[in-house]
Amino acid sequence: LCLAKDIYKIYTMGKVEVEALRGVSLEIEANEYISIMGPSGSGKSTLMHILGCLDTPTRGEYYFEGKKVSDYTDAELARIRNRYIGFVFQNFNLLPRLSALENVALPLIYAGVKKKERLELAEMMLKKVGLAERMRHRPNELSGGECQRVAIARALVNNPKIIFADEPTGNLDTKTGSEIMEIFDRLHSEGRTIVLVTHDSNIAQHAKRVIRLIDGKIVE
Amino acid sequence: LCLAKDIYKIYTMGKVEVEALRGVSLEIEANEYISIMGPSGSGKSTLMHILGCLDTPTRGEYYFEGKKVSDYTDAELARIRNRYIGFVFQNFNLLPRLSALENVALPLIYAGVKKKERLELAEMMLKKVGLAERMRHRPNELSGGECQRVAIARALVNNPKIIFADEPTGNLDTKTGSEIMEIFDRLHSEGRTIVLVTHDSNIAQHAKRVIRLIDGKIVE
Ligand SMILES: Nc1ncnc2c1ncn2[C@@H]1O[C@H](COP(=O)(O)OP(=O)(O)OP(=O)(O)O)[C@@H](O)[C@H]1O
Ligand SMILES: Nc1ncnc2c1ncn2[C@@H]1O[C@H](COP(=O)(O)OP(=O)(O)OP(=O)(O)O)[C@@H](O)[C@H]1O
Ligand SMILES: [Mg+2]
Ligand SMILES: [Mg+2]
Repeated sequence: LCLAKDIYKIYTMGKVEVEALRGVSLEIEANEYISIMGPSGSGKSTLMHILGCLDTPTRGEYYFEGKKVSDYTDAELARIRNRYIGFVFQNFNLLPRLSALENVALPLIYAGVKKKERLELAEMMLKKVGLAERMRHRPNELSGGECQRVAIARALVNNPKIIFADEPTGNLDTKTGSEIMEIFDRLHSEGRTIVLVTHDSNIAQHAKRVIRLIDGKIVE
Repeated sequence: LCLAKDIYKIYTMGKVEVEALRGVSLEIEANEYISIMGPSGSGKSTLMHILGCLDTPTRGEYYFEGKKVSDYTDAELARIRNRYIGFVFQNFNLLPRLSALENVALPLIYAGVKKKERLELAEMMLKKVGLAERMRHRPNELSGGECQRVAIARALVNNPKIIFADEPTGNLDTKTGSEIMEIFDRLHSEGRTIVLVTHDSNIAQHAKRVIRLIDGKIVE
């Protein structure tokens, strides 16, 4: 499903080069359940963005569903991201002027879903993450963990086949966090592919495989 | 040091009232080390903002250093926040157009510190949190955990007597998280007052007292 070959991501700041990823190769099969761990700054979010077709490597190749991602047009990539990929951002990336409901419904607009059905699906997803009572709130009227759950609901609403979640429980208490993990576990048992970045070893244990990053490289 | 008497925080959204805090009373003495825990949405950040003189209650009274906070002028409050209080926000609140160094130096401008010394103090604080190599980066050029550490450094740079930290290790791996907790522990042993919100019981154990919030109320 995902094939990364010797991926480099290098940021250039004036004369300085920051190598966020330094030769990362990995393969993710359909229906895998993977956890990515590593120190702060080791390149996890950078890797997730490349795997989720949100960013391109500086060197190396990334293949999604057998095709080189750099060969897709922008329109094709946007469609792939919308239809097949659910991405939960570490900093949520919610639109501040939209309510929780409208934020969650957003991917369904692109997918061509009619308004009534969009709002029904969004409402259902918000109920799943325990936010039935907060649907009309905008992000600045929500707690940190509520924003995190809106981001999760938005990533799942289009029924994606692969879910990338960057620290999905970082702002959640243990009980709410395990309710979210139940959702991911069930999605996995239904055939989807799950890739989680986490700092929490309890969360990582839900996965079947752990990938460790240190200083931009995968370590065994 | 901090005295909250029957604090209510009620948000009005059209016809709906959201009671974020429903009669919270608590006392914090100088040099205490307190952890606040509770489910997502239970009112922790709301309470922290009131304790840190960043927000006012809808009902009830809050006293800081023996004086009713609602009696201070805006200028007096700004000075108190700048001189005595260090606040680490759950969502960091960094200025996007400033570098990490400039973000950390910001409270020192208000305190009247000269430029050369500001940058030296800011640099020293960034080194303490392990970000010596990232001082020139702006927030969008930093990882989640790096942003979190910039927010921590900024809260500490003015040598505050009380530190409010809202989920200070949520985006940090275990090792980096314990390095940050060592900083808080040492500040406490030097006489400062520490109030931490955390979802992590390992982190909460550094404190000497745990306050639990559920649905806007303190529970025993
Ligand atoms: N736009 C950028 N320009 C320069 N450096 C960057 C940029 N984005 C990220 N970096 C650097 O790349 C490194 C990897 O960043 P990344 O966000 O992938 O880390 P991470 O493993 O997700 O960390 P965390 O656990 O703290 O979220 C970091 O050291 C960061 O400072
Ligand atoms: N401006 C606002 N308008 C309406 N409701 C709000 C507003 N700000 C916060 N709330 C609500 O108040 C409640 C308490 O919010 P708060 O941020 O204090 O929770 P918290 O305990 O910090 O949660 P978390 O652990 O998720 O960060 C939440 O349910 C939230 O939806
Ligand atoms: Mg990250
Ligand atoms: Mg909070």
